[in-house]
Amino acid sequence: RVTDEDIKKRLERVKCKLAVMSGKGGVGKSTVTALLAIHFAKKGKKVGIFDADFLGPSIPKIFGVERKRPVLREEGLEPVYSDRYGIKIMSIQFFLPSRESPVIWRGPLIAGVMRDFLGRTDWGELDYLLFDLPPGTGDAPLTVLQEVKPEGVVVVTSPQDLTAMIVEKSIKMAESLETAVVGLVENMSYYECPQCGHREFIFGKGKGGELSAKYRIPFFVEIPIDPNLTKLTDMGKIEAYEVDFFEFFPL
Amino acid sequence: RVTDEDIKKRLERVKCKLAVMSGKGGVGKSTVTALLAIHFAKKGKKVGIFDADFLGPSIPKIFGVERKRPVLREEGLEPVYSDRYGIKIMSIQFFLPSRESPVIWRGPLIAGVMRDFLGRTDWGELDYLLFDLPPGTGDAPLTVLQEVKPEGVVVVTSPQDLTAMIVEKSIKMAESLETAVVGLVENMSYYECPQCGHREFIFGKGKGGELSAKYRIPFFVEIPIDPNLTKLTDMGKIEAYEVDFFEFFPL
Ligand SMILES: Nc1ncnc2c1ncn2[C@@H]1O[C@H](COP(=O)(O)OP(=O)(O)O)[C@@H](O)[C@H]1O
Ligand SMILES: Nc1ncnc2c1ncn2[C@@H]1O[C@H](COP(=O)(O)OP(=O)(O)O)[C@@H](O)[C@H]1O
Ligand SMILES: [Zn+2]
Repeated sequence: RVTDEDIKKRLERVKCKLAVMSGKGGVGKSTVTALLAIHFAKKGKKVGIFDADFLGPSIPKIFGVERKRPVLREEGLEPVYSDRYGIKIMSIQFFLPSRESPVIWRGPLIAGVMRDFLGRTDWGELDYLLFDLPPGTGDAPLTVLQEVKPEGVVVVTSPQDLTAMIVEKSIKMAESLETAVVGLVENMSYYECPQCGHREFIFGKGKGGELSAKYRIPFFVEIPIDPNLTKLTDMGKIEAYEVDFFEFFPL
Repeated sequence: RVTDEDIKKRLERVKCKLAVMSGKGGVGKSTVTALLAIHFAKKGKKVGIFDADFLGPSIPKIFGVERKRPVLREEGLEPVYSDRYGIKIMSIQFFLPSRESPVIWRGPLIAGVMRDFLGRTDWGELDYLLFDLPPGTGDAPLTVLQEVKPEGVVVVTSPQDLTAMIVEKSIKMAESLETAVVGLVENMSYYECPQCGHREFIFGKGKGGELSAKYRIPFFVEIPIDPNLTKLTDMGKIEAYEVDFFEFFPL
């Protein structure tokens, strides 16, 4: 029922679509997606986030807007706005009856729901629309990428599972969809002692630097484990986090 | 083909079976299983580990024995021995052709493979046989528990997802199988700065202490994030890790 034409119309006034993927769950992909959105918002850009992580939708919770609801207007589904920066947010979480979704997401079902959201959400005019993908490099994120066709992909890993394999697989996926990996984020890479400033690569120094150089990924950053970040995301107040790790993001 | 009688015979000379489960993957369940086995081995006990985590079999890798192979003798499959403490190890990893297993494990398949291993592995005489379960509290670990019927269950969580829900669910699962949760391990709970000794609950203070008291779980421990532990497990040299977090384990 939702046609390619519907989707094309909805995304016509979105200047740049970026997808955020990960090697596996729990590496901080949703948190990084939020931080990247805030980076753009701080520069005065119009930003939206589509929470396509159907298995574990957490964008609304991170921004503290899980109690809000998208409004169905004549022009389509109006996204929810974040409190501080007015980032437009759409997530299946707004439509799930409870926190625990018993749905088992398979490829065709994901594709159908993606098209529904893409065809009905009225984003208006945006400089950036970020897509928080399902975790991993398997069918689910691939299905979302095929529907979205982003201008670029950002890969989030932890130092432990930042292996050449994940980066190569992400690059292959991106190339198969005629897009590119534009950024590599090594999350929870080190810890800085608040008392004496000592930095430790808690899970060992990751290979992100080498790999981004080898594959000519234009942007690479190591994000430390920061208890403040954990606390703010848990409280749904990520917009209060001051550090901008994406200061030199090229897009 | 493997009968309940076969399994009963194999486990007759195993004094105590303990299963190790987790709230979700990546919290360090396999690492904790290995540390508990080493705790018993250091006390001169005979110990075995059955790596029932079919999705992500990592016990052989943690002990650095993934290149060894179980020997099929007349008496049955002889487990592989760890280098330092002679802990007996059995894992499906020894039989997988490569590191990436494309198999999608469903309940009946897991049960069948479990019975095969349980009915054919010659453990000999053991004081403790530990079972590293598939992660989570869903069908896969439940299926393994039903085949094993352990004397006790140890639950591993991280401070972030140590919720009453996971503990309650684990207790229900244990009770449904007429066993009990004998230990709660909150892993990667805090970090101690090697330079100044400052301790920080990186992901926030967990609720493990409250929950183990509330549900009368006999053993509770918070294990810090220790880069030495990460390094040794990555190198397959966990037996070189000196700290024993299970010093006061009651069994
Ligand atoms: N750099 C970081 N420092 C501290 N905590 C972090 C960091 N990145 C993520 N977290 C925490 O880790 C948890 C998992 O992050 P999340 O973004 O939900 O992961 P994913 O989307 O990959 O499953 C969250 O509770 C979040 O607060
Ligand atoms: N207390 C700890 N300190 C540092 N690293 C840890 C700790 N516990 C586990 N790890 C590391 O975390 C990773 C995941 O642990 P693992 O035992 O494989 O988790 P699971 O079995 O729950 O998936 C491993 O690389 C391991 O070395
Ligand atoms: Zn310090």
